[in-house]
Amino acid sequence: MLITLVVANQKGGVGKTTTALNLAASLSAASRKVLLIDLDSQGNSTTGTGEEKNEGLHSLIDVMLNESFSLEEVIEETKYKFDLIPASPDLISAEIELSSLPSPTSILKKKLTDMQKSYDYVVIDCPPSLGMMSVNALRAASKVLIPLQCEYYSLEGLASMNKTIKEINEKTGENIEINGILRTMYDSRIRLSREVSKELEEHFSEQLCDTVIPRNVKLAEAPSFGMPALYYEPEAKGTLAYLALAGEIINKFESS
Amino acid sequence: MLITLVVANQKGGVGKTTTALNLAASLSAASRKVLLIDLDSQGNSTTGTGEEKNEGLHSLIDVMLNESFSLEEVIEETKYKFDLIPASPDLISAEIELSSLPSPTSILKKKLTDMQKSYDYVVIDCPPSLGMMSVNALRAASKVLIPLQCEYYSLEGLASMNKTIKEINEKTGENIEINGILRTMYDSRIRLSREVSKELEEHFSEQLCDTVIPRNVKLAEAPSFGMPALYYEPEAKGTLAYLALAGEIINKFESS
Ligand SMILES: Nc1ncnc2c1ncn2[C@@H]1O[C@H](COP(=O)(O)OP(=O)(O)OP(=O)(O)O)[C@@H](O)[C@H]1O
Ligand SMILES: Nc1ncnc2c1ncn2[C@@H]1O[C@H](COP(=O)(O)OP(=O)(O)OP(=O)(O)O)[C@@H](O)[C@H]1O
Ligand SMILES: [Mg+2]
Ligand SMILES: [Mg+2]
Repeated sequence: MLITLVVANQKGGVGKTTTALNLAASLSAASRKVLLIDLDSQGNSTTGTGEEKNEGLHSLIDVMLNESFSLEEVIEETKYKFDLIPASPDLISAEIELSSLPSPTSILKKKLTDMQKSYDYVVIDCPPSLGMMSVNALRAASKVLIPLQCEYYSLEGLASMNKTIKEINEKTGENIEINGILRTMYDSRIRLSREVSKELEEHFSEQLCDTVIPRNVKLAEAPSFGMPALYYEPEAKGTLAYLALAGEIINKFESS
Repeated sequence: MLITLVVANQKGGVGKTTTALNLAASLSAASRKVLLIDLDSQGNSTTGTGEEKNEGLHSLIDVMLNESFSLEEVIEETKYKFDLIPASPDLISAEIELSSLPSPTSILKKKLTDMQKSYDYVVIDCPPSLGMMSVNALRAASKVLIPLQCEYYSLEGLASMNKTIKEINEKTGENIEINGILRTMYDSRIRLSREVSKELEEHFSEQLCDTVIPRNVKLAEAPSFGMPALYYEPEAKGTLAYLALAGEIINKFESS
């Protein structure tokens, strides 16, 4: 059974890419077949995996714009056990390109349903916005994971994610929900971190992941070598936290 | 002479809002007349100043869509010596709304030129994207300031900012340039921070600001009280760094 796990948050720099990439690596280390999709024109998930941005013949946007193209055309293998659909420069203008099509925000969902290649997980890294690509991802999601720093602006961002998801559900009649809220870059020595974390436990206890990702510089160093942390520093605190998160996701999302 | 200082970076969470807000407060503390404009639908500069998002009759987008409206209609006073054009919920759909107008990316520049009220500085906080609002801001800029964390993905983001600015210049015949690169959340104890900072000194020494903003939790606490750091914790390391940055900007940008 395919689980499409969307990692999203309009707030920038909260650890979306670090989560998507290291979760893809950890889930594939647990013998799951995983496809990572980079929907951000910055292409951080792509370079964090050691790959180049797609400058080739067809990109994901071409596949979304053409009925006859399928996702298999843009899937690449990586050096690590998971596959990747890399970012491409045309993602910047996706908003304008897709808006002229009929029901532009449900295209990704349709393409994923039509995909022949079989995976256990599709993990989608979103840009820091609530534009066309992020809404496409949210509508294609079977589970939504929101990484967030334990800081004030991030907490504010959570309220607006909730509002946006409600609006999409009203417009489309679907029932997208936030399945996991993940605390990232957590530092228990900082009072602000502890206070915001406590507030999350009070108001969002059901959705809050048990796993907390600590601030750990190895997670920030690994991308400069083009590798997930599991292959850069397997014993680091941050690496082990993402393995624990993969375990939590397998337990919570595979049985429901 | 009005200086329009645009704080931009497609990379998320690098300190754009923290820089725009604290620079507005520091420049107005140095007796400059300052207007802060929040172009990000998240509205962090707006709430960081203790204001509400604009749910009123007219918003900045209304002013940009209507020839007859002027910026004065959406300028608000704040509790601190600078004025503010707050974010509004319709910023999310700015891309689609503006794209049907003739030369949609030069509207903000025109509205700023027509503005009657006189300021020394207009400081613009951009969203983490290179969409319609950010390009509007870049084309309206007299000076462009790029905050960036000393980490790998941020360094990558700098290369793509440079590329995008070159593309805008080719299309419009203008000469937008990066006037300042500001190191934020700098921690000299972390090797990655030191290495990235050294790389910036080697490749971007001309544009690199002398002022470096240290990681300082007071800068992250202040927004939860709706106040710039100068009014929350005037002696904090982060607050003093933004005062020093205001001094550096006054010296470098007012004389040229
Ligand atoms: N747990 C962590 N400990 C230390 N550094 C981290 C951690 N998680 C992420 N980082 C670093 O923090 C920065 C922001 O993380 P990342 O780029 O993953 O966030 P993002 O939400 O994907 O950003 P964007 O909004 O730009 O897409 C990166 O430089 C990353 O290497
Ligand atoms: N020098 C600093 N020291 C400690 N924390 C900081 C510093 N600068 C910013 N922060 C905190 O880091 C987070 C990211 O900063 P900020 O929101 O200003 O970045 P941004 O680039 O505006 O993000 P976005 O891309 O979402 O607009 C915020 O929670 C902020 O309070
Ligand atoms: Mg990212
Ligand atoms: Mg911001």
